Amino acid sequence: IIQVEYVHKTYVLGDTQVHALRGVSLQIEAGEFVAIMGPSGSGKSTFMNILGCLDIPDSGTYLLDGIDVGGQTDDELAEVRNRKMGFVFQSFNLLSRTAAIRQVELPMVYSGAKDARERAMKALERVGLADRAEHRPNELSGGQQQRVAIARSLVNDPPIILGDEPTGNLDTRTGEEILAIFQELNRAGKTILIVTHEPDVALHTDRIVRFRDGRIVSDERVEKQ
Amino acid sequence: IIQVEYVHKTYVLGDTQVHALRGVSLQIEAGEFVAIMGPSGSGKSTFMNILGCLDIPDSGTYLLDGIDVGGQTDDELAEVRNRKMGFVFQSFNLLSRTAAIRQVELPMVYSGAKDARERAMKALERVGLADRAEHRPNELSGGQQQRVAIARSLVNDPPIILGDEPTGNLDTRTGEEILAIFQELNRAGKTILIVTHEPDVALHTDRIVRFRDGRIVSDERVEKQ
Ligand SMILES: Nc1ncnc2c1ncn2[C@@H]1O[C@H](COP(=O)(O)OP(=O)(O)OP(=O)(O)O)[C@@H](O)[C@H]1O
Ligand SMILES: Nc1ncnc2c1ncn2[C@@H]1O[C@H](COP(=O)(O)OP(=O)(O)OP(=O)(O)O)[C@@H](O)[C@H]1O
Ligand SMILES: [Mg+2]
Ligand SMILES: [Mg+2]
Repeated sequence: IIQVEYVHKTYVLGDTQVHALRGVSLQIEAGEFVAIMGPSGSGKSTFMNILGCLDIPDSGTYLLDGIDVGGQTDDELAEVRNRKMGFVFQSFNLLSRTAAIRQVELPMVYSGAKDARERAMKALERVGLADRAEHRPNELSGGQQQRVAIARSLVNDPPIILGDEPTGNLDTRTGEEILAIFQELNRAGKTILIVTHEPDVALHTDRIVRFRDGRIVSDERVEKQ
Repeated sequence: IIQVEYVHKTYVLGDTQVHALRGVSLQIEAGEFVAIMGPSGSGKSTFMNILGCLDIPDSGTYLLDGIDVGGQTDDELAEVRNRKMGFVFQSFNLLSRTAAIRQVELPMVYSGAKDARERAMKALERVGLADRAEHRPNELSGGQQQRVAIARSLVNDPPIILGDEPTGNLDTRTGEEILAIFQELNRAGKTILIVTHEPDVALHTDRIVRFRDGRIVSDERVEKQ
C-alpha cells in the first residue's frame, strides 16, 4: 500500500544545505503496524510528511495504493490525503481558538459525513477526553492536546494512520491506552505507522524501521514474546 | 529554597470549573534534583507555572528563597524570575521568526550580560546544535527545538532550573545527553525540577514527587543503585 523508492529531501537554508533524507526506500503492506525510530534530527518527521502527502520529495518515487504521488496536482494530493490518511503531528497542529469537539468534527464536516458531532464525541470519549470537549488547546494539558489530535486523525476512518510521536506527552498508563487503540485499529485491518522514541511502544508493533542521518539503517520484524 | 503550602488553582471555563491543584504543599532544599511525575492532566504543568512565577495560585503561599511570591507586583515577579529561574516549557515557547542562536542569546541581552553571542554559541554546542545556530524553529526537528529551549534556560546561569518534560521529544541517547547536563548542573549546586513521564529519567534524580488529580500522592527519595 506504501511503496517508497530512493527518496531524497534536501532543505536549502541560505548557503547551507541540510540533506534530511539521502535515498530512502521502504515497502509497507496493507495492514502492517510499523514503528519508526532514530535519533533526533535523523529525518523521521521529514519522511512522515512525505508519506502523509504533506510534502514532496526532491527525487525518488512514492506509490500510495498504486497511485504515483509525485504526478499529482495539489488538489488531487489533498483529496487522496483526506480519503486515505489520518495524521497525528508531532506538534499536534490544533486550531488555537477551536474547542476540542470542533477540532475532531472538522475532518468529517469537510468530507460531508453524517452525525459528525456524535462521532466526534465518541472519538473524544475513546481517548479519555469526554469531559474536556469544550476546552480550547490552551485550556488543555500537553497530553490532552495530543489526544485531541489523535481523536481527530481517527474520525474519518482512514485506511492508513500516521502518528509522529503520538505518545510523547503522555504518561505510561495513558500512553498504553492510546497504543491499545492503535492495536485495535490494526487488528481491524488499518495500516499504522508511528514514530516513537520509546522502545516499549515499538515492541508492541510488528516491525521496527530505524533512521540515522537521513537513511534507513535497519528494518526488522519484532519477535513476539 | 522553594516552600509551597496549600496551593490551590482552579480554572473557570464558562459554567464549569477545573480544579487543577487542590491543596499542594512541597518543600525543596537548595541543590536538590527532583522529578515530578503523574498522569496526563494531573496538574504538573499548572504547578510548574506557579513555581516558575508565570502564574499565581488562587490560595496558599509560595516562598521562593524566602520571598513571598504572592506579595509581589508583576514587575517584581518578572525580575525575580529572570534572576533566579531557567524554564523549559512543555511546548518549547520559541519565537517563530528567530534563529536558534538569537533565541538563546536573548535572556542575556535582557540581563545585560557580556559576550552574549559567544555564550549562546557555547550553550548550543553543549546541547549538540552548533550546526543549527541559524535555523528558525520551523527549520528544526521537534527534538532540536526542545534542545534550543533547554540551551536558552541555562544561559543566564540561574540557581534554579525548571524543565517541563525536557526530554519528551528526544530519542533515548539524546535524552541521556540532556539528562547528563542536568546532573552536571546539579552537582555544581543548582536546584533542578523536571517533569517527566519516563521512569528511567526519574531514577536519575534524587527524589520523585507524584501528582494525581491535582494533589501530591507520594514524595520519595530515589534509592541509589
Ligand atoms: N487554561 C486552562 N483552562 C481550563 N482548564 C485548564 C487550563 N489549563 C489546564 N487546564 C486543565 O487543568 C488540568 C491540569 O492541566 P496541566 O497542564 O497542569 O496537566 P499536566 O499534568 O501538565 O498534564 P500533561 O502531562 O498532559 O502535560 C487539565 O485537566 C487541563 O484540562
Ligand atoms: N524546514 C527546514 N529547513 C531546514 N532544515 C530543516 C527543516 N526541517 C527540518 N530540517 C532539518 O532536517 C533534519 C531532519 O529533521 P526531522 O524533523 O525530519 O527530524 P526528526 O527525525 O523528526 O527529529 P525529532 O526526533 O527531533 O523530531 C534536522 O536536522 C533538521 O534540522
Ligand atoms: Mg520529528
Ligand atoms: Mg503538562
